[in-house]
Amino acid sequence: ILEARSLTRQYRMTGEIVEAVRGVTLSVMPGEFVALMGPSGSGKSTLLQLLGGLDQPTSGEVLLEGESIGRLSDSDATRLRRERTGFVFQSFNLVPLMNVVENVGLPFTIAGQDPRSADLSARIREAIALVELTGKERHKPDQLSAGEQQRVAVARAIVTRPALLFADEPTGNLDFRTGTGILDALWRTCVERGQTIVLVTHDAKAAAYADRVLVVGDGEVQDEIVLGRR
Amino acid sequence: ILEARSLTRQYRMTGEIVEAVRGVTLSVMPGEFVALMGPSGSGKSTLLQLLGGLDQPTSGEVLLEGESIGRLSDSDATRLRRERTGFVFQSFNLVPLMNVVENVGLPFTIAGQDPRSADLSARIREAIALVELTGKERHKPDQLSAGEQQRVAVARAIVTRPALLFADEPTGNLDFRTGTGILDALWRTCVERGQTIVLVTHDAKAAAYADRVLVVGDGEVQDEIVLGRR
Ligand SMILES: Nc1ncnc2c1ncn2[C@@H]1O[C@H](COP(=O)(O)OP(=O)(O)OP(=O)(O)O)[C@@H](O)[C@H]1O
Ligand SMILES: Nc1ncnc2c1ncn2[C@@H]1O[C@H](COP(=O)(O)OP(=O)(O)OP(=O)(O)O)[C@@H](O)[C@H]1O
Ligand SMILES: [Mg+2]
Ligand SMILES: [Mg+2]
Repeated sequence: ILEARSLTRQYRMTGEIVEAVRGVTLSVMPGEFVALMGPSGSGKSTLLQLLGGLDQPTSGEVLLEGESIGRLSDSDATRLRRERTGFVFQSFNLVPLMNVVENVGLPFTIAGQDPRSADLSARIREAIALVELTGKERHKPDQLSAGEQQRVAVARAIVTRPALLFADEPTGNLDFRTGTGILDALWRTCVERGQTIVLVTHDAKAAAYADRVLVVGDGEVQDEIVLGRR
Repeated sequence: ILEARSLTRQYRMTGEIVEAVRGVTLSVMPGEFVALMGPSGSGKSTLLQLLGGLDQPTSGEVLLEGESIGRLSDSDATRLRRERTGFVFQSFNLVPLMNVVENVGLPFTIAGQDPRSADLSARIREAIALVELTGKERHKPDQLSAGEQQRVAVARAIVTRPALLFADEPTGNLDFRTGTGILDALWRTCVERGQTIVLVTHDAKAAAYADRVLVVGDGEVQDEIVLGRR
C-alpha cells in the first residue's frame, strides 16, 4: 500500500546542506502496523512527511497505493492524500480559532461536507470519546493542556477512518494510561478494519504494538525488528 | 526555597469554570529534586507555572526564597524570576527568528548582558554541548527537529545556572539515550551545585531521578512517594 524508493531529502542552509534522509527504501503492506524508532534528529519526521506526501523528496519516489505521488498533479496528490490518509503531527498543527469539535471535524469541512450533519457529528463525537476528551468539546487549543492538544490531533487524523494512518509521536505528552488507551484504539482499527499504520515513536512500549520496527539513524533505516505480533 | 499554600487556579470559559488547580500546598527544600507526575490534563503545567511565578493563582500564595511573589511589584517579581529561576516549557517557546545560540543566550540578552562576550559565549557553548546540539548552532527553530527544539529550551533554561529549575516534560520528544543524557546532566547540577529542580514528567524513568515524586490528579496532589535517592 505504501512504497519508498531511494528517498533522499536535503535541506539547504546558507553554507551547508543537511541530509535529513539519505536513501531510504521500504514498503508497507495493507493492514500492517509499522513503527519507526531512532534518536532525536535522525530524520524520522522528515521521512514520515515524505511517506505521507506532505513533502517532496530531493530524489527518489513514494508510491501510495501504487501511484507515484511525485508525478501526480498538485490537486490529484492532495485529493489522494485527503481521501486515503490521516496524519498526526508531532507539533499537533491545530487551528487556533477553532474549538475541539471544529478541529476534529476539519477533514470533513475541507472535503466540502457538513460536520454538523447527524452521521458526521456522531463520528466526531466518537473520535473525541476515543481520545478521552469528552467534555472538552468547546475548548480552543490554548485552553487545553499539551496532552489534550495532542489527542485532538489524533482524533482529527482518525475521524475519516483513513486507509493509511501516519502518526508522529502521538503519545509523547501523555501519561502511561491515557497513551495506552490511544494505542489500544489504534491497534484495534488496524486489526478490525485493516487500517495501515506507520507510527514514529520514542517509546518502546508504543513500538511494541507494531508488527515490525524500523530503526532509523542518520537519515537511513539501519535495522529492522520483526515482532511477529500476528 | 519554594513554598505553595492552598493554591487554586480557575480558568473562566463562557458558561463554565475549569478548576485546573484545586488547593495545592507543598514545599521544596534547597537542592531538592522533586518530580510531578499525573494524567494528562490533571493540572501539572498550570501548577508548575504558578510555582515559577509565570501565572497568578486564583487564590493562595507562592513563596520563592521566602518572598510571596504575588505581593511583589511586577518588576520585582520579574527580576526575582529572571535571576533565580529557569523554566523549560512543555511547548518550548523558542524565538522563531533567532538561531540556537541566540535562543540559548536570550536570558543574558534580557538581563542586559552581551552573550557574545568571552565568558558568556563559553557558557552558551557549554549548555549547547550538554544537550548534544553542538553543530546546530546556526539553525533556527523551524530548521530543527522537535526533540532538538526541546533541547534548545532546556539549554536556555540552564545557561544562567539558576538556583531553581522548573522543567515541564523536558524529554517527551527525546529517545531514551538522549533523554537520559539530559536527565543525568540535570541531576549532576543538582548534586554538584545544589540546584533545586522541579520536574513535570510522564516518564517514570525520568521521575526516578527525583528525591520524591508528587502524584497529581484532578488539580490536587494526591500522593507522595519518597525515593530516598540520597
Ligand atoms: N485557558 C484555559 N481555559 C480553560 N481550561 C484550561 C485552560 N488551560 C488549561 N485548561 C484546562 O486545565 C486543565 C489542566 O491543564 P494543564 O495544562 O495544567 O494539564 P497537564 O497536567 O499539564 O496536562 P498534560 O500532561 O497533558 O500536559 C486541563 O484539563 C485543561 O483542559
Ligand atoms: N528546515 C530545515 N533546515 C535544515 N535542517 C533541518 C530542517 N528541518 C529539519 N532539519 C534537520 O533534519 C534532521 C532531521 O529532522 P527530523 O525532524 O526528521 O528528525 P526526527 O528524527 O523527527 O527528530 P525528533 O525525534 O527530535 O523529532 C535534524 O537533524 C534537523 O536538524
Ligand atoms: Mg520528529
Ligand atoms: Mg502539561
